[in-house]
Amino acid sequence: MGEIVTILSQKGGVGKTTTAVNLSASLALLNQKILLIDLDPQGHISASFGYAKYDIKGSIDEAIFESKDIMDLIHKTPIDNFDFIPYVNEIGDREHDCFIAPLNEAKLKKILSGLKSHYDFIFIDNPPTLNNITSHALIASDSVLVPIQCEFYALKALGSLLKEIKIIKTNYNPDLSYRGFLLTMVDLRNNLSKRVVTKVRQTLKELVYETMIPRNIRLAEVPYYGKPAYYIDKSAKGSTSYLDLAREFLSQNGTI
Amino acid sequence: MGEIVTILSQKGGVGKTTTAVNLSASLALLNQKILLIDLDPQGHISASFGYAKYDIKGSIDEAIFESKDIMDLIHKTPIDNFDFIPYVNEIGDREHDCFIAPLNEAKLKKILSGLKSHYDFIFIDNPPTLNNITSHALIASDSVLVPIQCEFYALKALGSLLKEIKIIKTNYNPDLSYRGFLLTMVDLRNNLSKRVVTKVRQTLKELVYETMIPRNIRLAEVPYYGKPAYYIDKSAKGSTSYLDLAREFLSQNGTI
Ligand SMILES: Nc1ncnc2c1ncn2[C@@H]1O[C@H](COP(=O)(O)OP(=O)(O)OP(=O)(O)O)[C@@H](O)[C@H]1O
Ligand SMILES: Nc1ncnc2c1ncn2[C@@H]1O[C@H](COP(=O)(O)OP(=O)(O)OP(=O)(O)O)[C@@H](O)[C@H]1O
Ligand SMILES: [Mg+2]
Ligand SMILES: [Mg+2]
Repeated sequence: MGEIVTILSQKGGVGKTTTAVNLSASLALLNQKILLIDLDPQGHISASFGYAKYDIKGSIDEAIFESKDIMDLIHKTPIDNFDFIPYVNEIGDREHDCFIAPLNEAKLKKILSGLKSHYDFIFIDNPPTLNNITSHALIASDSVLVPIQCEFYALKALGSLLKEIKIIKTNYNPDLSYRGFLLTMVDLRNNLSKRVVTKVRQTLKELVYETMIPRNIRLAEVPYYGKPAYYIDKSAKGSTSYLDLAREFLSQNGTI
Repeated sequence: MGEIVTILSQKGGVGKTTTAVNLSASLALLNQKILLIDLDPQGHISASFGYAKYDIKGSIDEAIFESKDIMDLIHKTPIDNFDFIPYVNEIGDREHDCFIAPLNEAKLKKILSGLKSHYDFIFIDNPPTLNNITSHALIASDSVLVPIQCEFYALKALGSLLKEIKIIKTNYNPDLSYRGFLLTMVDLRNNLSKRVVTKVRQTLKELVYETMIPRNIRLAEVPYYGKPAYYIDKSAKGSTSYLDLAREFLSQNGTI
């Protein structure tokens, strides 16, 4: 039965989208059936496959705000076992963007429930914020994966995020668990990065993935070439590290 | 008379906060009286000076949501000519965070108007989003400074941002102008960065600052040492580039 994993951090630019795209692609390579949902109006999941916003019809906000059938919004990527639902409509009405529904209605959870039997894993990429949309994502999810960029502002952002997750778990989704914390843009040649790695491992212990994602140009080239790093250069450190992560991710729940 | 400049990009991690802190510090060095307002609930302006959220009393949201006198919320930094107003209260009530007031009330503009006579420049650091808060920031501002990280996702984000600024200018703030576009985390050793620089200069021409901010470890160390890069190592490329930017910024309006 499909597990819904939300990728979340209110700190911007920490590698949420890069992780969503490259982890999904790696799991698809390991024969897992993957659906990736873009909940960020920036629409960078579709940009990762080279689509411009106006190229695509069918966007997640149509299921949320216009009650369209979510099955009609699923698009295939060029990769086997890997489907996605984009966010392509412009940001539109300010207030509409901030408020999906009261949290106790669990609207997104209801919309996504019919998808679980079709996929092994459903990932949700989130915008860099903590608001009504991301609260609904947490309520709809079985687990949460938190990318932590190896920099100090990202480290400082951790406290508010953990507090927010606890509030949602306590009041709305008691089954919500941590999938894990992923260290991203790691550069062990510099002290700053080393300090962050040490601090995170000391504080979050076994919740932190062994696998760390190094800073690697191939990962930054994903939106330029319109494909996950593995399909740009399968031997690049960026590609192999997400493949390692996928194996570690699967071994977590004994799938492998 | 103080000019209000809002630093904005809905793309996360492009260097909004780093620019807000280091440009403000550089302008203060050039004898400009600067106020920096943190409109991002992450509160990374205070983190840049080594303050923890609970260390400080008085936060911008108290002027917005509880009608506190804005003059009482001003804090001094250790640097002459450089004051700031932090955002230190926790994110709190979901809906409150998304909605300051109807845009035609120009609530933030009214709150900030009394400050203009006390400062040469007032900068606003924004969260990585386009919502009611950032719309009010645009309505309250004389000009907007847009950091563009030299990466492809950041480039793709530009279209929506320009559209949003145009909507606010047309409907709410006809005097809003572009202060300029700033290329950040530039690394001319890699092709990706070069392509972005070329593309941005071709599209936005003279609106793009000559000065480019290189990727430089001292800038990432600001929240670790709790001071702008110039005060960590004044000869570092990160420090000198923001000082160059400050001079170019002042020469724009003939101040120098
Ligand atoms: N390991 C890495 N090595 C090099 N570049 C990376 C790496 N991970 C991400 N990037 C680049 O860093 C930038 C930020 O990453 P990304 O956009 O995935 O973060 P995000 O958290 O999704 O951002 P946002 O908060 O805007 O949604 C992007 O330009 C991306 O290409
Ligand atoms: N020129 C630079 N060289 C090296 N590191 C940089 C540079 N500019 C910013 N950084 C680092 O990159 C990260 C992102 O920068 P910053 O937090 O200033 O961006 P932001 O746009 O304010 O992010 P957010 O969207 O979360 O508000 C930070 O860890 C910062 O220290
Ligand atoms: Mg993203
Ligand atoms: Mg910031």
